[in-house]
Amino acid sequence: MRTIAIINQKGGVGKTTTVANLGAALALAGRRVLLIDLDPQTHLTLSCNVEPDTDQLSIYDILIDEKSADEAAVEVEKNTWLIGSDIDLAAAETELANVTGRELILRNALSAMVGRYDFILIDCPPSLGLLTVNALTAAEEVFVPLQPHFLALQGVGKLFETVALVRDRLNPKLSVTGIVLCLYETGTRLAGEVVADLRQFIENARGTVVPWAHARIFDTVIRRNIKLAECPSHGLTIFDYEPRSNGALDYARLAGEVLGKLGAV
Amino acid sequence: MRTIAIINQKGGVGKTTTVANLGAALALAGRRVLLIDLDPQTHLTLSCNVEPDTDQLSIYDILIDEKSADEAAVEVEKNTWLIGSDIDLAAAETELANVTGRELILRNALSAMVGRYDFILIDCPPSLGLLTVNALTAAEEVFVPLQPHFLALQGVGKLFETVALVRDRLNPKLSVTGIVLCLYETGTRLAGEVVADLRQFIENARGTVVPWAHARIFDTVIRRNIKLAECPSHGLTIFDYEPRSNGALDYARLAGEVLGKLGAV
Ligand SMILES: Nc1ncnc2c1ncn2[C@@H]1O[C@H](COP(=O)(O)OP(=O)(O)OP(=O)(O)O)[C@@H](O)[C@H]1O
Ligand SMILES: Nc1ncnc2c1ncn2[C@@H]1O[C@H](COP(=O)(O)OP(=O)(O)OP(=O)(O)O)[C@@H](O)[C@H]1O
Ligand SMILES: [Mg+2]
Ligand SMILES: [Mg+2]
Repeated sequence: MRTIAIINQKGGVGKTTTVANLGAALALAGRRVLLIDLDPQTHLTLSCNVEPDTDQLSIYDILIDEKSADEAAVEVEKNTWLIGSDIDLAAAETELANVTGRELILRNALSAMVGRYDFILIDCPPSLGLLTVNALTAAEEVFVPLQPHFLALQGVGKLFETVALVRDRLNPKLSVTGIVLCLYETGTRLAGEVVADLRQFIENARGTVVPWAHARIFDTVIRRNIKLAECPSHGLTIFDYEPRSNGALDYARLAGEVLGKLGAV
Repeated sequence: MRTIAIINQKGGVGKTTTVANLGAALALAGRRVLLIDLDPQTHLTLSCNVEPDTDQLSIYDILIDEKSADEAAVEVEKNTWLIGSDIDLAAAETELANVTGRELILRNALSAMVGRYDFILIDCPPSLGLLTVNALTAAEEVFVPLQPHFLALQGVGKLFETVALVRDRLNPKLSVTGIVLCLYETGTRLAGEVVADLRQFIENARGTVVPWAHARIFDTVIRRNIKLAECPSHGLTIFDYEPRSNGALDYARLAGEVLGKLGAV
């Protein structure tokens, strides 16, 4: 089982879109996938066509009332389950501020899941606070969706520092697998410059012991494609909404890379 | 003096880009403008070509050590001053958790500024936490940058609820002036659908006492324009970087609308 935290404190870079559609592509490839929505905005939950803030157990109930993750998981597609979010999650950081072992609650809740899924993908809010730290403590891998813009590049150092802190103090297995270039606009000079900077930053870490020493930029880039912004409003994945779009092609190709079968699109 | 909080908990919708470039357009129109960076990402500070985390006083020093806002403000362009951010600001929410009157610190710090500026624009992080609440308590107006996408539309209700809460408990003068459509892609069906939904939501509030009863969608839309994403990497406003681009035209037009001289581009 691979547990992957999808994080970036920069807002609007494609975190939720990546969890929803990479998850769908992995499920189509026959893997059993659990999606977890750790963002109080509940966007992943909405993208899966699930109504937040109902009686269905949510990630809030798991973190605050230690309810069972098994009971909270609902099947949303073939091979895909979701633990949804709840608007109350916004208060979780304050409610858990003085709870002992507050960073470990998600990891403990998921420990019962071992073997039930092939992949667990965790969508995080645009911050490096307690919810994201819970995801980093529960995961072994980190994927960083990144829009190739100047402002988006600025936070990568701080993001990696947070990953290093969690690895050193809470989760020795944690490492950064890769950076997914999202909202990619082919042909702009800016994207080329940002990617070159990023590649340099990663190359400099080779041979060191930092958690991103083996990180790479995924070969597959996710191109800007309006169909990816339309599909959540229909509660559909890109594969159900526009299977022949660039969005579907790119996420299928990314799944192939994640599965290690680069030619597996 | 008009104090405007630029907020949206949805990430990557154009908050920082709007504060930087609307601020610049107002300054070019001869207004004295103070920009405040309340986001620990320090993106507005970087966009103004100011290095964060130096000895220069920042918003962190004002909120945590009650340093003077006057001393923290630095002139970055003609008619434009900045109170920059600092990476330590990420810890401010926790550090202030048990401080009495923690929501009022920014308002008190700015009260000495009355009359010194014509506009104060406050850039906020992608959340509705304590930093954003400080901005809402200090401001009289709210501008909501919004990308016309389905996911970005979902949070508007929660955002307005937070504004209503702050108005009722902390700041009776607060109201929502308007929504700025950013990253607008002309010709996509999605933008049209989202705008129609939004217009309906606002129309329903007419004649009520909610803080958005008089809100409107600004006529000026900010079109997607790669130059707006390039200029922060040069530490320039759009007017210094590409004065004839759509980005410059749109923000100049928006400033005209904000100044009430709709034809003033
Ligand atoms: N490749 C793409 N092409 C076009 N639109 C996209 C693409 N990826 C994401 N989007 C749209 O861009 C917006 C931002 O994406 P998304 O919400 O997935 O980012 P996020 O990082 O999860 O944001 P947040 O920080 O608010 O959680 C959304 O409206 C989404 O529909
Ligand atoms: N009209 C536009 N056209 C093209 N790119 C834009 C436009 N407005 C903003 N951008 C770019 O899109 C990205 C998101 O914008 P910005 O950082 O201003 O949003 P934000 O709401 O402040 O994000 P955050 O939630 O992370 O604070 C940035 O890389 C910015 O340079
Ligand atoms: Mg998201
Ligand atoms: Mg910003």
